[in-house]
Amino acid sequence: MRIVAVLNQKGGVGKTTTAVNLGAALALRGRRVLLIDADPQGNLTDHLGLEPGGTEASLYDVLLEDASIEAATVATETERLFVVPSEPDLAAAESELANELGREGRLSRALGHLDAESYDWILIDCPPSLGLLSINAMAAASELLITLQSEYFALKGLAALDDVIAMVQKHLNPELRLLGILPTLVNPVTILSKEVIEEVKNHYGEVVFGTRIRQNVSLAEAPSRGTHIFAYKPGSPGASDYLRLADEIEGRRDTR
Amino acid sequence: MRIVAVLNQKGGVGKTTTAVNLGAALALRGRRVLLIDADPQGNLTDHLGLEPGGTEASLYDVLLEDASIEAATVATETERLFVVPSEPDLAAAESELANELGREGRLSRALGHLDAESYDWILIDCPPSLGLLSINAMAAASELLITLQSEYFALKGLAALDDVIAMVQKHLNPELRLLGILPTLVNPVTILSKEVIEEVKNHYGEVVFGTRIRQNVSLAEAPSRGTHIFAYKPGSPGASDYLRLADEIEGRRDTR
Ligand SMILES: Nc1ncnc2c1ncn2[C@@H]1O[C@H](COP(=O)(O)OP(=O)(O)OP(=O)(O)O)[C@@H](O)[C@H]1O
Ligand SMILES: Nc1ncnc2c1ncn2[C@@H]1O[C@H](COP(=O)(O)OP(=O)(O)OP(=O)(O)O)[C@@H](O)[C@H]1O
Ligand SMILES: [Mg+2]
Ligand SMILES: [Mg+2]
Repeated sequence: MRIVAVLNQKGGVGKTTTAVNLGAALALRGRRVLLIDADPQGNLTDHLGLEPGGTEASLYDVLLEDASIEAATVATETERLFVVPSEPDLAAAESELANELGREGRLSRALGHLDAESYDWILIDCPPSLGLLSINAMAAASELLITLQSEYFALKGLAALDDVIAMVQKHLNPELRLLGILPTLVNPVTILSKEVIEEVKNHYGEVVFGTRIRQNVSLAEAPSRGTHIFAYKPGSPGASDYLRLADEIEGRRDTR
Repeated sequence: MRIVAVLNQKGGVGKTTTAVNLGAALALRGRRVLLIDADPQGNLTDHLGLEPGGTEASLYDVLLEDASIEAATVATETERLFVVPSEPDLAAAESELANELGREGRLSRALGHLDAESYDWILIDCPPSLGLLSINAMAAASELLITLQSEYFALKGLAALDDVIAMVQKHLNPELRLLGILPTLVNPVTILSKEVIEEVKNHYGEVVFGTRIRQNVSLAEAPSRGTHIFAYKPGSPGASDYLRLADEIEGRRDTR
């Protein structure tokens, strides 16, 4: 069971779009996939057309009241694709967790109770911050997938993220590894994006995926249909990019 | 002195790009402008090529240790354009403020000590969240400028933001008004963006600006030069869109 936190504290860099569509691609390949919406803004939950409140327990209950992951899990219309939705109460989780014992390990503990056979992949969609929800995701994960929009702010953001990853590895989760850095929202024609990807490769080398997720309006339209790209426009460049990513990821254990 | 919070809890929707370039456009028109970087990720500070630590006090000191805005202010290379930079210590502000008295009014109080003649405009760049830093900005502001990327998640986000604005007006700042909703990252050819803007206008009517900030790679490149669009590519569509916005805004008091 591989647990991947989809992470970048910068906003709007394709974390949710990646969690949903990579998750769906893996499910379509026959894997059992659980998506956890750890963002109080609930975009992943919306993207898949789910209403909050459809489960016995919420992720808030899992983190703060010892509810089980199973009680917070709902099926989607796609075989083998399941979700722990975000509910409005999750907004309170960060501040309430601040004073709790073992506040960074709540998600890790809950996932530890899952049967190892229950899922092949767990993808955790993180909010655009390095607060307690993202920290919980990093402490619970075996691997990190960093989505990167190749524009100027990305580079500074990666440096800050690196420091936090090192701290998490030191104090909370020595097993945590980087699965890879995924260039998203790639506009092949701009020089800026070439330069940024070049810079990232110089700095981080082999961890950058070969797959590029290109800018494709179908990926932005799919959530308005309450589903992933494969149920909306399976022939689109967005669909083929995420299939290619699933391929590349299943070929890759972790990189460092 | 008009104080505007540039706001949207959704990530990557042009808040920072707008604060910087609208601020610069107003300064170029002869106004004295203060930009406050209220985001611990410090993108606005970076965008203008400023190093953290260049001031006597930080925004953290203003919020938590009673430092003055003046002590935290630095000039830029652009006449009449000033900045209160974000520093790494700001990351601790949200959690530390949580237990302080009058925690939502710290910025308002600090701005209240400023001479009304010191600036014509104060623009506050907010993080992608509705936490204490954004709340402080909303409590301190006379007006809100909501940047909106016209894609699916925008609509749900606006509804959530509306609720928070109503709460702030009720409990913290009855004077707070909406200056307007600004469509950003507009790709004129996509149906999706037309539909979303249509939906927003149906819902919010006259508050949507006539100005559209179009997708223009020059706006994404400018931060790599440590400056605003007018010092980088004054002939670009991005420059003309922000000049047009400054025009429209100076013609508009507040809308409701
Ligand atoms: N490859 C792509 N092509 C076109 N649009 C995309 C692509 N990837 C994401 N988008 C759109 O860009 C916007 C931002 O993407 P998304 O919400 O996935 O980013 P995020 O990192 O999860 O944002 P946040 O930090 O707010 O959680 C969304 O409107 C999404 O539909
Ligand atoms: N009109 C535009 N055309 C092209 N690129 C743009 C435009 N506006 C913003 N960008 C780029 O898009 C990215 C997101 O913009 P920006 O950082 O201003 O959004 P934000 O809302 O401040 O994000 P965050 O929520 O992370 O603070 C940046 O890389 C920026 O340079
Ligand atoms: Mg997201
Ligand atoms: Mg910003």
